[in-house]
Amino acid sequence: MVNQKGGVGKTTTAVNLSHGLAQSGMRTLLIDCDPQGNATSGFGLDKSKIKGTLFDVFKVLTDNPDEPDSILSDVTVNVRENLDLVPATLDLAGAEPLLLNAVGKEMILRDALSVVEDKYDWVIIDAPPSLGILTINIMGASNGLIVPMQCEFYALEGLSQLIKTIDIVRRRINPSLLIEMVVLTMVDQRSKLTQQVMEEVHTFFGDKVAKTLVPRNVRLSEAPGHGESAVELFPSSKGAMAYKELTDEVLKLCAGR
Amino acid sequence: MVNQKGGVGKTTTAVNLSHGLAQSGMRTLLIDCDPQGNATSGFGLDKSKIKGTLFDVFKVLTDNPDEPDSILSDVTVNVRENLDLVPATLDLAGAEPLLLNAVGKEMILRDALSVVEDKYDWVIIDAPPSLGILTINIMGASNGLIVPMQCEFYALEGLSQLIKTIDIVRRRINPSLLIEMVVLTMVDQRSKLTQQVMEEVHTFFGDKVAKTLVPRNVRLSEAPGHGESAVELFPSSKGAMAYKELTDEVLKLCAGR
Ligand SMILES: Nc1ncnc2c1ncn2[C@@H]1O[C@H](COP(=O)(O)OP(=O)(O)OP(=O)(O)O)[C@@H](O)[C@H]1O
Ligand SMILES: Nc1ncnc2c1ncn2[C@@H]1O[C@H](COP(=O)(O)OP(=O)(O)OP(=O)(O)O)[C@@H](O)[C@H]1O
Ligand SMILES: [Mg+2]
Ligand SMILES: [Mg+2]
Repeated sequence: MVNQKGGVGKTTTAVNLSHGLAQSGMRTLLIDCDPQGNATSGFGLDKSKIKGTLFDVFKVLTDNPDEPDSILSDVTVNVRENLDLVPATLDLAGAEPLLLNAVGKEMILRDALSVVEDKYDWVIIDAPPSLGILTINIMGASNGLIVPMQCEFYALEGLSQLIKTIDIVRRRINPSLLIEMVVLTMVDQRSKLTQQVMEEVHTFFGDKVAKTLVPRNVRLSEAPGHGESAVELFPSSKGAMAYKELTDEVLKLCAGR
Repeated sequence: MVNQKGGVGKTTTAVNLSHGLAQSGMRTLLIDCDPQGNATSGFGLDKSKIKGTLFDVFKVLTDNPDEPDSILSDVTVNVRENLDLVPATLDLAGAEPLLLNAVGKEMILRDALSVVEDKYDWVIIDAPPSLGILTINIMGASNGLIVPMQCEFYALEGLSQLIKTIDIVRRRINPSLLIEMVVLTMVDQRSKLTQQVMEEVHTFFGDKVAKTLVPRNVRLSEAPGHGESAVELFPSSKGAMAYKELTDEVLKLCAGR
C-alpha cells in the first residue's frame, strides 16, 4: 500500500484487505513498515510487549547479510487464522539512518522476504506517508503496488511524484514493479469534488482503478480502537462489505499468478 | 503546524490560519516545508514557474553559512495582501540528504529566519507527515507549535511520539519550544468516536486544546482546487467561519508577545 499523501487509508486498506484474504483461506503476511505502527495496533498488539519488530530485521540484515534465514520468522506473530503480522514500533524510525550507508540499501526488505516466499500466498505491506528509504524498500520487494487514494484535490497533486519514483525504482531496482490497482477510499458519491476527482483518476489510470469504491464509513475508523479489523468486528457494515468486495476483486485480478 | 500522522489538516490549517491573520492586518509569512508542496498550490502557484523554493534556502545556507542575508527574501513570493509565501516543490525531498552532514543541521531554518524577524508579525510553517529533519528544523525555528488533530483512534497513537520528539528538541536545540495549541479538525460532533477521542485529548492536553472546533466541511477541501483559501473563497461557509474564529483565538492567546 503506497501513497506519500497522508491519511488516505493506506493502513485501513492494508488491515482489512489482509484480513479479507486470510478469511478467504489465503495464507497471508501483513508487514507494518510505518514507524507509527498503526497496522500493529489495528490488530490489537500491545507495543510494549512486542519482542521483535521490522526494525530488528533491518538491523540484522544490514550487519550480517548472510543471516536472512531466521530473523523475519523470529519477529513474525500469528494474529488471526491464516494471518501473520510483522509488527512495527517507533524504533523503525531508526531504520532510515541505519540503511543509508548499507550496500544495496533498497534491497534489504527483498532479501528478508526471499526466505518466506513459499510460506505465504500473499504479502501485504503498509507504507509510511513518505517516499523515503522505507517506501523504496517496499517498492523493491513488491510484485505490484496498490495505491489507496482519497477523492480530494491535494491527493491528485502527489500522483505525478509517485509515478516518477515508481519509474526510477523499476529502472534501477525492480524491473517488474507496476501499479496493479488504485483504490478510491472515503468516497462520498454525493459530493461534486469527489465526482471531479474520480473522473481525473479514471483518465489518468484507466482500468487500473478498482471497481470497488470504499465509502466513508465510521465503522472503519471505530474498529482500530478495539484492536480488530472492520471485516471481523462489523462484517455487515458498508465499510467491511466494500473491503470484502475489494478482496474478491484483488483475488480475481491475480488469479493464476 | 506539526503532526506526523498524515491527513489531519496541517496544510488546511496553515493556509486558512495564515490568510486569516493576514486579513486581520498582521504581516504574515507562510513557509511550505513539505515536499508535497500542498500549501504552495493551495494559493494557486504554478510549480513549474516558481523561480526559487525553500530547498534553495537550505542549499545556500548549508554551503555558505555566512549568506543568510538575502536568500530567504529572494525566494519569497507575495500572494495576498499582508501575506508572503516561501514555496516548496518536490526538490525539497532532496533537503534531507543535504542536511544530514551539515554542522548544526537542525538550526538551518532558524538561521534563515533570523534575518526576517522584524519584517513579519507572524510566521506559519507547514510540516510534512513525519518527524524527520525537516520537522526538526521547524521545531528548532519555532516559538510555539500548533498541533492539528483528527478525532480518530490512530491520531491518539502518535501523540506520545510527538511529545517525546518535542522534549528532545527542547532539551538540545530550542529551550523555549512548547505546544501552544491543539486544534481538533474534521470534527463530527454526532459521532461517538469523536466524543471519546475529544475526551482523551482534553485529559492529555487540558486547556491547550483550542476552544474552536473545525467541523468537517466540504468547502475546505474544494478551495485548494481553485488556488484560494476557504476564508477568502467561501467566507460564510462553516469551515471558513471556524478558521476565522481560530484566528481570533490565536491572536488573543498571543496578545502582548
Ligand atoms: N473509508 C473510511 N471511512 C471512514 N474513515 C476512514 C476510512 N478509511 C480510513 N478512515 C480513517 O481515516 C484516518 C486515516 O486513515 P489511515 O490511517 O488508514 O490512512 P493512512 O494513509 O494509513 O495514514 P498515514 O498517512 O498517516 O499512514 C484513520 O483515522 C482511519 O480510521
Ligand atoms: N475540516 C475539514 N473538512 C473537510 N475536509 C478537510 C478538512 N480539513 C482538511 N480537509 C481535507 O482533508 C484532506 C487532508 O487535509 P490536509 O491535506 O490539510 O492534511 P495534512 O495533515 O496537511 O496532510 P499531509 O499529512 O499529507 O500533509 C485534504 O484533502 C483536505 O482538503
Ligand atoms: Mg498508515
Ligand atoms: Mg499537508
